[in-house]
Amino acid sequence: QATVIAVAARKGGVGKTTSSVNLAAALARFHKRRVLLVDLDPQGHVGASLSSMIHPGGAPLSDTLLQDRGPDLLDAATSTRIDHLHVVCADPGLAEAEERLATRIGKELLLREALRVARTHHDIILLDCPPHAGTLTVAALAAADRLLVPCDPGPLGVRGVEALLELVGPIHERLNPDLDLLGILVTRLDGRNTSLNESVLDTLQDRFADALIPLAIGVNTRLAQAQEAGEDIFAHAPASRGATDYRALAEWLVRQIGDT
Amino acid sequence: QATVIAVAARKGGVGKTTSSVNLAAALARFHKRRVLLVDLDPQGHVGASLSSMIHPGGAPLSDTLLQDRGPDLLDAATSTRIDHLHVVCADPGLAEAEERLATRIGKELLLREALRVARTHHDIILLDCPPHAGTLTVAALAAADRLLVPCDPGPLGVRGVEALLELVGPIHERLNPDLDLLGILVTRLDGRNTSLNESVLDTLQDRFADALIPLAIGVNTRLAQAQEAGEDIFAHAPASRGATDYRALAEWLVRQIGDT
Ligand SMILES: Nc1ncnc2c1ncn2[C@@H]1O[C@H](COP(=O)(O)OP(=O)(O)OP(=O)(O)O)[C@@H](O)[C@H]1O
Ligand SMILES: Nc1ncnc2c1ncn2[C@@H]1O[C@H](COP(=O)(O)OP(=O)(O)OP(=O)(O)O)[C@@H](O)[C@H]1O
Ligand SMILES: [Mg+2]
Ligand SMILES: [Mg+2]
Repeated sequence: QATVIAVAARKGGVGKTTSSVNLAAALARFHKRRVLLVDLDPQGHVGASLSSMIHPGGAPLSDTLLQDRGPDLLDAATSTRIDHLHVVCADPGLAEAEERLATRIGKELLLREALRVARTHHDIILLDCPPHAGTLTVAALAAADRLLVPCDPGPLGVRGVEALLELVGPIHERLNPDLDLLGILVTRLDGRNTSLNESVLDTLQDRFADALIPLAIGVNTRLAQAQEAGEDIFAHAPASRGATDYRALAEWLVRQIGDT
Repeated sequence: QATVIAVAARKGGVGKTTSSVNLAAALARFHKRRVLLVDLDPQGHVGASLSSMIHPGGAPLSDTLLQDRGPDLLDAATSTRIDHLHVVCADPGLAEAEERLATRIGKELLLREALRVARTHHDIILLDCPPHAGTLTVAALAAADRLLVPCDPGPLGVRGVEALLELVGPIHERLNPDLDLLGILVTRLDGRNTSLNESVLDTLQDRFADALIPLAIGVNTRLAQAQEAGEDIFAHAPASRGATDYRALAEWLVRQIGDT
C-alpha cells in the first residue's frame, strides 16, 4: 500500500509545485520508489514543469473525477522518461470540474476513492495542491496519510502555514483520522537575508517546533531554469544547490516513512 | 468618480498583495489620491501587511457582501495612519462567504454594486485578488476599470499571466466592456539571475509587448521586513530599493490614468 502525501499550503508561490515535482523525481531516481505525482491545481504547473519528460497519454483528470461510477485516477496517469515516475496532469477543465464537484454528495471523499487502485500500484503518491482551500485541497487532505507544508521565509508564508493547519483539525476529526503532519518545509531560503530568516525561523520554531523539517531548500535559480526547460532538477542541473537540497529532502522523507 | 484597479494573477506568490499595499500607500502619500484598498483574498494578507497602520473599525467584509439589500463596501472600510488611505480587510468568514455567493443570482456583479458609493468617495480603488479564478476574482474583474497583473520572473509566472488574461475576454464581452489592461508588472526581479530574467523578459516582450509596464520591482528583503513589522515600505524603509521601485510605479500609474 502506498503512502499518500499531500503537498499543500494556503499561501501562493511557496514552492508546492517545485517541491512536489523534484521530490517525486528524487524518490523515483535515487530510491527506486514507484511514485505517482498528481496535479490537483487547475493551473497545471506539474505538466508545465515536466513538459520534456512526460509521455503523452492518460484521460483528462476532470473527466476521471466527474464520472459517475467509481473514478480511478490511474485512468488519467501516464509515464515519464524517469523510471518509476508516473504523473497525472491537470487539464484545463479541472477548474470547472472543481466547481461542479462542489455540490456533489461525498465530494470530500472522492479523491480517496479515486486513489484506491493507485495505492496498490505505487509506493508513494504525491498530491500537488492549489493555493486555495477549496474542494480539491480538502479532498486531497481527506485522501492523504501525510501532509507536507512548504513555507517561504516571510511573515505571510508563516501565516499560510497556520491557515492550512486550521483545516487539518476538522478533516482529522470528520474525514480522515489517519492524516498526520509530515512536516513544514522552508523553501526559497536566501542566505543574504539573515535577519529576516532568523526571525521567521524563530517564529516557526516557536510555533511548530517538532513539525519543522530539519533541512531547508535554498534559493536556486536553477530550479526555475529547470522548469523553463520542462525538466526536473536532476535532469537539468544535477550538481546544483537545488538538486542537492531536494535529494537531501528525499533521503529524509524515506527515513521518515520507512519501508512502505 | 474613482478608477477601480484589480490587482490579479492566477499564479500564487507573485506579489499581488505586496504591490497592492505599497502602491496604495505611495498613491496616498505622494500623490494625495484618496485611495481605498480592498482585500478580496480570504487569507487576509492586506490586514497582516498593514497591521501597525490600520485603525480598528468597519463591519466584516463577508457580512457586507452577504447582506440582502444593496451592499456598500464603505460599511467595511476603516482609516489608517496614512492620510487619504482607507482599507477594507478580509475577515476569516470571507472564504465561506465566497462559497455561499457561488450560487447567488448576479454574484458576478455584486462587487460592482457594492463599490457604487465608494467610487464617489475615492479617487483610486485597488482590489487585491486571491490566487484563484473563483467568484471573488471574477467579481473583481467585473467591477474594475483597469487590470494590473503582477508576474514573477519565472516560466510559471508567465503562464499565470496567460491564464488570467484568458478570463478577461469573456468578462469584457459579457460583464464589463470597460475593463482595460493597465499592464503586466514584473516583480521580484533578482539582478543575479541574468540569463533567466533575459529569457522571461523576452517571452513577456514577445507575447505581451505593449502591455509590459516599463519598470519592474526588484527583489528587496525590506519589503518582507515591512510586512513583518505591519507597515508599508515607506514607513518601514523609505530609502530602500523597494520604496524607490513602488514610488516609481505610483508615478507611472498616475500618468497612465491621468487626473481622475
Ligand atoms: N528554492 C527555490 N529557489 C528559487 N526559486 C524557486 C524556489 N522554489 C520555487 N521557486 C520559484 O518560485 C516560484 C513559485 O514556486 P512554485 O510555483 O513551485 O510555488 P507554488 O506554491 O506551487 O505556487 P502556486 O501557489 O501558484 O501553486 C516559481 O517561479 C519557482 O520557480
Ligand atoms: N520585490 C520583492 N522582493 C522581495 N520579496 C518580495 C517581493 N515582492 C513580494 N515579496 C515576497 O514574496 C512573497 C509573495 O508576495 P505576495 O504575498 O505579495 O504575493 P501574492 O501574489 O499576493 O501571493 P498570494 O498568491 O498568496 O496572494 C511574500 O513573502 C513577499 O514578502
Ligand atoms: Mg503550484
Ligand atoms: Mg496575496
